[in-house]
Amino acid sequence: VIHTENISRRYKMGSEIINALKSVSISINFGEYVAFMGPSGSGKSTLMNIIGCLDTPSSGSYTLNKRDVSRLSEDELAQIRNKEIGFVFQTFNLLPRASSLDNVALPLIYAGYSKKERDAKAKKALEDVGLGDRYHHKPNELSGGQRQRVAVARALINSPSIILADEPTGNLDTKTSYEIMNLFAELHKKGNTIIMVTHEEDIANYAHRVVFMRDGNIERDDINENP
Amino acid sequence: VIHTENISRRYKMGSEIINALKSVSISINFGEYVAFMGPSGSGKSTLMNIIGCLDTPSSGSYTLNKRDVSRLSEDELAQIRNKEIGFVFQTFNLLPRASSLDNVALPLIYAGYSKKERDAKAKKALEDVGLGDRYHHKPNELSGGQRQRVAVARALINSPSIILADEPTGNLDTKTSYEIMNLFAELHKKGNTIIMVTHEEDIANYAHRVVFMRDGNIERDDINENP
Ligand SMILES: Nc1ncnc2c1ncn2[C@@H]1O[C@H](COP(=O)(O)OP(=O)(O)OP(=O)(O)O)[C@@H](O)[C@H]1O
Ligand SMILES: Nc1ncnc2c1ncn2[C@@H]1O[C@H](COP(=O)(O)OP(=O)(O)OP(=O)(O)O)[C@@H](O)[C@H]1O
Ligand SMILES: [Mg+2]
Ligand SMILES: [Mg+2]
Repeated sequence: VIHTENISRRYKMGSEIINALKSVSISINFGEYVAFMGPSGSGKSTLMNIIGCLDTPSSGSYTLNKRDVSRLSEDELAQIRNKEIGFVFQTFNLLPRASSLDNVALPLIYAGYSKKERDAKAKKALEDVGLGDRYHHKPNELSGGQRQRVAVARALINSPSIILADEPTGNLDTKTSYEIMNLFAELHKKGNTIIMVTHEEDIANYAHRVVFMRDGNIERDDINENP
Repeated sequence: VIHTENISRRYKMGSEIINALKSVSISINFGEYVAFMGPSGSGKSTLMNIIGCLDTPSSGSYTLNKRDVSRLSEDELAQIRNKEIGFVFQTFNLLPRASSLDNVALPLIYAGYSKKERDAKAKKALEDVGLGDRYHHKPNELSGGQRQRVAVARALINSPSIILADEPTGNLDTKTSYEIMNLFAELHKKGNTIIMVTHEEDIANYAHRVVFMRDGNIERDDINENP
């Protein structure tokens, strides 16, 4: 479903050029569960943003569901981002003045649900991540790990077929991390595609395939025999 | 040097009261290296903020260096925060429009250094965390782990005697985490006090003492025989 060929992403900084991605070619099929690992700064989030249609490569091609993403209009891209992809950002990106309930319900507005339906679905999503008693709280009234879980709940609320999770357990204790991993495992069983960045091997081991990045390139692509 | 007695911290939310800390009594001596662990929402960051003089308890007492913190003026507290304590925040709290160099140099302005001295010290601090080639970058031009390292460099720049680090390696790969842990180990050898929150056991094992929190209380306080 996801196919990139020789993707690069450059940033110009004054007279310097930063090659965040150099030449990344990867194919991910429907229903796969892939973990990306690699050193800080190796390009993982940059690749996730391109796959999630939030950023455009400087060169190379990206095909999603057989469509050349560079040929899609802004509307078509927005449609994909809202309906087909759920994104857990490394820095959460929650609305600071909205409650967890409203933050989680946000993607449902695009999906056309009524306020009553949105609130019911959002409450359920927050219960699924153990935050049923925190839905009035705004982000600054939550712990770091609670904000992370609100970001996870928001990414999953539209039941997207592709979940992109950038460090989904970076601020969570072991037990809470396993609860999130069980959520992902359930979604994977239903046939969804899961792509996750993590620096923790225990978390990467839930995936069926682990891709290692280094310096803007893919260094290794391994099958996990015992997820 | 740090002594809290029956510290509580309550938040009023409408008709509900959240007991972020219930009754926390702890003593930490000069030169100790303590790790705090515990479930998401158990009160770790709340306790760190009180210890770091960024927040006041709802009840109970906090003595720092034999001084009753509740008796200190705003100026005296600001002095302590700038000179004696270095804080790595769970959410980094960098100035979004400043470069990493200026972010790291910020605490030095209070210390009275000239611009030339501040820039030299800040460059060295960034090199120590592997970001010598990133000092022009603003936070949104850095990866998650790079921002985390800028936050670490900023906390250490004034050579504070007490380092409070809330999840300092949450976004870092193994190798980079060890580099940060080596930095902390060096500071500890020089006699500084290190208090760190982490959810990773490998990281907690660098400390000499591990305190477990649960539901706003201290559950366990163990000595680590083999740091
Ligand atoms: N401003 C606030 N208003 C209401 N409740 C709050 C506020 N800030 C924190 N809390 C609550 O206090 C509790 C403790 O929060 P704290 O940030 O100390 O947890 P933590 O142990 O650091 O968690 P994590 O590991 O997820 O970072 C949480 O349940 C949180 O929802
Ligand atoms: N807007 C930008 N301008 C310049 N350089 C950038 C920009 N955004 C990212 N970079 C650089 O691109 C590289 C890759 O960044 P990226 O965020 O993809 O890394 P990462 O693998 O996710 O790292 P981490 O594990 O620390 O989150 C980094 O070296 C970073 O400094
Ligand atoms: Mg990243
Ligand atoms: Mg916290």
